[in-house]
Amino acid sequence: STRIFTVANQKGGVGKTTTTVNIAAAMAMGGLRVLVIDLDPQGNASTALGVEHRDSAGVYEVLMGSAQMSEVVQKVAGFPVLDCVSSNTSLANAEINLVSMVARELQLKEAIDSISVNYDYVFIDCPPSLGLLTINAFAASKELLIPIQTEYYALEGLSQLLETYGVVKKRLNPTLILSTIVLTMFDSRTRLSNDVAANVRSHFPNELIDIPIPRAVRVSEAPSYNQTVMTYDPLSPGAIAYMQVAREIAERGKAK
Amino acid sequence: STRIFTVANQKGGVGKTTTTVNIAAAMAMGGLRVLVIDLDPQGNASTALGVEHRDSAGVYEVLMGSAQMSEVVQKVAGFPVLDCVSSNTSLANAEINLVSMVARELQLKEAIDSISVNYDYVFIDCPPSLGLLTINAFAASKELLIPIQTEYYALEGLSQLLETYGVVKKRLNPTLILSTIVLTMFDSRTRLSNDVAANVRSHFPNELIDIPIPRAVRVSEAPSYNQTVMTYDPLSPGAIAYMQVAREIAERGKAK
Ligand SMILES: Nc1ncnc2c1ncn2[C@@H]1O[C@H](COP(=O)(O)OP(=O)(O)OP(=O)(O)O)[C@@H](O)[C@H]1O
Ligand SMILES: Nc1ncnc2c1ncn2[C@@H]1O[C@H](COP(=O)(O)OP(=O)(O)OP(=O)(O)O)[C@@H](O)[C@H]1O
Ligand SMILES: [Mg+2]
Ligand SMILES: [Mg+2]
Repeated sequence: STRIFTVANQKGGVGKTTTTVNIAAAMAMGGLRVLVIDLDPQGNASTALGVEHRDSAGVYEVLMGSAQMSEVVQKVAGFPVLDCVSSNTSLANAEINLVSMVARELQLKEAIDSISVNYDYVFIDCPPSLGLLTINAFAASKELLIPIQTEYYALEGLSQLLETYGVVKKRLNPTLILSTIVLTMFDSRTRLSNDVAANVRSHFPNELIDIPIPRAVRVSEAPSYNQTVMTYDPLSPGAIAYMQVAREIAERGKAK
Repeated sequence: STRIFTVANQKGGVGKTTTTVNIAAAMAMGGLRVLVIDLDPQGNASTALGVEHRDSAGVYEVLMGSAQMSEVVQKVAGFPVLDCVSSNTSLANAEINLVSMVARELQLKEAIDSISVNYDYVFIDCPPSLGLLTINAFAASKELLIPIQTEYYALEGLSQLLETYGVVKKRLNPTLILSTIVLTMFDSRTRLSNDVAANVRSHFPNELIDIPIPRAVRVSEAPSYNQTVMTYDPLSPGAIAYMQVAREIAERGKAK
C-alpha cells in the first residue's frame, strides 16, 4: 500500500525541501511511482522539480475545495512516474482561511486519499512552522520524516515538533509514525556537526538513517537549474548520499 | 530617536536570528542601548543571548495583554545595556489567538512604544513566515532589515516579502522603510554565492550593506555556549564582519 510521508521541521532552512525532492527523485529513478505535494507557499519544491507554479492552480485550490487533486497534478519531466502538486503564493493565505473551516485539519487527507492509489510513495514538503498546513500534512500521512541539520539550533526545536506529532497522533491520526530521521548539511570536519550527529544517534537510534547528507555545493546549485541533484550531478557526494538514504527508506518499508 | 528594526525573511534558515543577535551585541559593545525582541516561537535569539525563556513570561504574554513589556524585559549579561524580551513556546499559539483580536496587527507596536524611549536600537527577530507575528513586527518598526542567504532559494521568496512590506507600508505603517539588506553565509569560493551577491547588488544597490557575512563555523558554534560570536570569538571573520555591518548601519542612521 502507498507510503505517505510528511517531511517537517519548523526550524527553517534545515533541508526539508532538498530532502523531499531528492529522495522523491531517487525513488522515481528506481522505478517507483512517486508524488510530491508542495505545501510551502514559497514553492521551492515546485521550483526544484521544474514545474510551473506561479500561475497555475495547485494545493491551495484543493484545500479550499475549488479543485480536485487529480486536476492539479503535474508530471515532472525526465522520470517514469514522478508527479507534483505545486504551491502558489495564495497558499500563504491558506492558514487564515482554514481556521474557520469545518474539519480544517483533514482537508488534505481527503484530497490525498482520492489519488494515493496511483502511487507507491507520497512526500509532503512542509513550510517552516507547526501551523495548520503542517497539521494537515500530519493528519494525512502514515509516516513522519524529520530532516535535522547538524547545527546547534536544530536540536532546540525538536521537543516542540515531537509534541505536535504526539498531539496529532493522539487526536487526529493514530496511524502516524515517526519512522525516519535524516541528518543534513553534515560537515565531518567540524566538532559541531559531529556533536549534533552523536546526539541524534543516541536519542533516536531506531529512526535515524545513519548516512549523513554532506554539505555540498552541487546540492544547492541544482535548484537554480530547476533540477534535483539526482539529475544535475548524479555522481556527486550529495546525490550518492540521497540515493543511499532513499534505498534504506525503501528497504525499511519492505521489512514492515 | 530610537531606531526600530524588523529582521525578517520568510525563507527559513537564512540568518535572521544570527544577524539580529550579533548586530545587537555589536551595537551594545559600542555603548548603544539595545533591545532585542524574540518573536520566534523557537526562541533561538533568547538562547543566543543566554536569557531564560522556557518558563518565563515573554512577548506572548505582552501580545495577549496579560503582561506589560517593561515587566518581561531581561538583561543580557556582559553588556552595558543589552536587553531581551524572550519568546516561549506559547508564542506558537499567538497567531491563531491574534486572528480574532481587534487591532490585531498593532498589538506589538503599542507595547514597544511604551518602552522604546529607553533604547537607541530595537531589533525584532521574526519567525520564517509572513503571518500575523511578522506583520505585527512590520507595523511596529521604522526600518526593515532583510538577511539574504547567498543561495538560490533565497531569491525566490523576495517578491512575496516585498509585497507584504508594501501592503503594510500602505495600510498600517507608512513610516516603514526597507533600509538594510545583509548578505549571509557567503562562500567566496562558490559561483552560486557570487552570483546571488551580484544579483542582490544590482537590484538593491542602496539598501545593501556590501560587507557579506562569511560562512564561518565559529558563528554557528556560539549559540551552543549561549553566546553571540561577538563575545565567543570576537576576532573571528564572522564577528569582524558583523562588527563592520553594525558600524555601517549606525553610520547610515546618523546621516539621516
Ligand atoms: N546537503 C546540502 N549541501 C549544501 N546545501 C544544501 C544542502 N541541503 C540543502 N542545502 C541548501 O540549504 C538551503 C536550505 O535548504 P532547504 O531550502 O531545502 O531547507 P528547508 O528546510 O526546506 O527550508 P525552509 O524552512 O525555508 O522550507 C537551500 O539553499 C539549499 O539549497
Ligand atoms: N555566517 C554564518 N556562518 C555559519 N553558520 C551560520 C552563519 N549564520 C548563521 N549560521 C547558522 O545557520 C543556521 C541558520 O541561521 P539562523 O538560525 O540564524 O537563521 P534564521 O533565518 O533565523 O532561521 P529560522 O528561519 O529558523 O528563524 C543556524 O544553525 C546558524 O547557526
Ligand atoms: Mg523548504
Ligand atoms: Mg531564527
